Amino acid sequence: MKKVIAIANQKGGVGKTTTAVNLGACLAVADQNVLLMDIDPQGNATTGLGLSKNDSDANIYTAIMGGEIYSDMIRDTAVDRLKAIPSTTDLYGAEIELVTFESREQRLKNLIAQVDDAFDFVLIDCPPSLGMLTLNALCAADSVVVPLQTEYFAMEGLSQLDKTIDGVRRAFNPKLKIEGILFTMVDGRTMLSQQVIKEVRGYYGDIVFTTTIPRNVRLSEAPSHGKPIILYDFKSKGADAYIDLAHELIRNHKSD
Amino acid sequence: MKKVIAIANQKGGVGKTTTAVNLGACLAVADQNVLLMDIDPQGNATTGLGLSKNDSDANIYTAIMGGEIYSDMIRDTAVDRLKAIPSTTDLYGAEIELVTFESREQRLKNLIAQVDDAFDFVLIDCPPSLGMLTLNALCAADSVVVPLQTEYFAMEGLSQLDKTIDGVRRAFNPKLKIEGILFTMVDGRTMLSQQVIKEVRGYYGDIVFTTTIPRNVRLSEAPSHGKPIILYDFKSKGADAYIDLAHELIRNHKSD
Ligand SMILES: Nc1ncnc2c1ncn2[C@@H]1O[C@H](COP(=O)(O)OP(=O)(O)OP(=O)(O)O)[C@@H](O)[C@H]1O
Ligand SMILES: Nc1ncnc2c1ncn2[C@@H]1O[C@H](COP(=O)(O)OP(=O)(O)OP(=O)(O)O)[C@@H](O)[C@H]1O
Ligand SMILES: [Mg+2]
Ligand SMILES: [Mg+2]
Repeated sequence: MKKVIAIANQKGGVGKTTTAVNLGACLAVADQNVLLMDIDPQGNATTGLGLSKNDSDANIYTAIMGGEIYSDMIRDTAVDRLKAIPSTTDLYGAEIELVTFESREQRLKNLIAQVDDAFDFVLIDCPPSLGMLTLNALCAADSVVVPLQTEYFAMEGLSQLDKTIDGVRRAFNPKLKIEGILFTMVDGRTMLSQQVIKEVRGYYGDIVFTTTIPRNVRLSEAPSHGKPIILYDFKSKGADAYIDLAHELIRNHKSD
Repeated sequence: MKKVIAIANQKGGVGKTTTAVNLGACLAVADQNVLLMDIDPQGNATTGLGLSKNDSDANIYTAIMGGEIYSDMIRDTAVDRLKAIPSTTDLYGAEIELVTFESREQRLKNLIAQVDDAFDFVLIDCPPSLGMLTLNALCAADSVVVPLQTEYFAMEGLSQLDKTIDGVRRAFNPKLKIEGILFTMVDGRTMLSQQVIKEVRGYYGDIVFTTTIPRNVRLSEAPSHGKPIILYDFKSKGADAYIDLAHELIRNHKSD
């Protein structure tokens, strides 16, 4: 039974894509079958995996609009057991077009239901907004991984995201829960990082992942080579951290 | 005659808000009268200036929807000559609601026309998307400042933003031009930063500001004190850089 996880936070630049790509790759090397869906029109997860956007007439946009997904939309990546559905610039129009659609928030959920049950995890990389695309991801997901930069503005946005997740749980998706809050780009030397971590762990307790992701330049270099960190530099601190995260996530689901 | 400048980039976390707040404050201390409009529902520019969101029944959202702006929506800040129109969480709904509105992309422009001509600059902080709110800002603006993190994903998004600006110029706002591309959070020691700067300067030439903004932890600490950098730590490298930027912008407009 596949576990659907949205990687979401409306705050921009907090490490959503970096987490989607590298958590996906690390789960795959830990023998999990993973599908990564890139529903951000920016398509950063797509290029981060070395794939090109799918601007043909059968892509994730036409699937969301038309209600049907085709197996050739699912691409292989450089990592065994990691497949991906690339983004398309057509998605820029989806935020607006979905507004007047029938059951506009359940379209992604209906698509994922059509996808092979052999996947253990389906990860969804979301754009930096709380519009129709992120709403679709939250309605389709069993849980949400919330990447959080240890900075003031990022922390400020957390309560709004929490409210939105609550709202989606009540109105559309009763099973939705927070998989975990993940501290990203952590520079342990700064007072700010320490304060944010203390405040968020204090308020959210066990919902915060034990694993934290350090700021590591190798993580920001890897996308220009179209590779996840474990293929670009598996000895780096960034690779260690995402491998730890994958193991923590698998442990959390052992009991399922 | 007030100059309207949108601070925009759909890539998240590139320094839009940090630039809007600190460029605004530095222009004000250089004797310019500045109005900062926060149209991002996150409201980071609002809290970065020490203001609270305006969730009353007369705010920037009701003004955009209703077509009328009131002088009490304009707030004083801790910096002389810098005024601000705070954000509101009501703006989360605007992206969707504006879709079906009459002249939906010109609403912000019509509001700015109602604002006092005594302002030298009107800066608009935009959300990380290319939806209705950013479209409104691009239609209202004379020019766009494009903050650009010197990273791979940020560079990737530049061509999409360029296309969008071209599209707005052709369809809605013939005078729209790029004021400048601003390198932010620059860490000169990394190869990646150097490569991105070389590539972007090579392609965009004079459109790139001479001033670059270094990564400086004081810039990320200042918002938690509700102050622009010149009030939080005017001796910091971050303050120097934004003062330089303000002077470069004023020089560019001297000939107007
Ligand atoms: N741990 C890290 N160390 C160093 N750089 C990082 C780290 N995580 C992410 N980055 C870099 O920071 C930038 C922002 O990360 P990323 O694009 O993954 O965030 P995002 O939340 O997906 O952004 P958006 O809101 O635009 O979708 C990218 O350039 C990325 O390469
Ligand atoms: N030059 C800098 N040095 C260090 N930190 C910075 C710098 N500029 C911005 N920051 C920090 O980086 C984070 C992202 O910046 P900011 O929020 O201004 O970007 P943004 O483009 O407005 O984000 P969004 O897309 O969410 O609106 C913030 O936490 C900010 O404090
Ligand atoms: Mg992303
Ligand atoms: Mg911002």
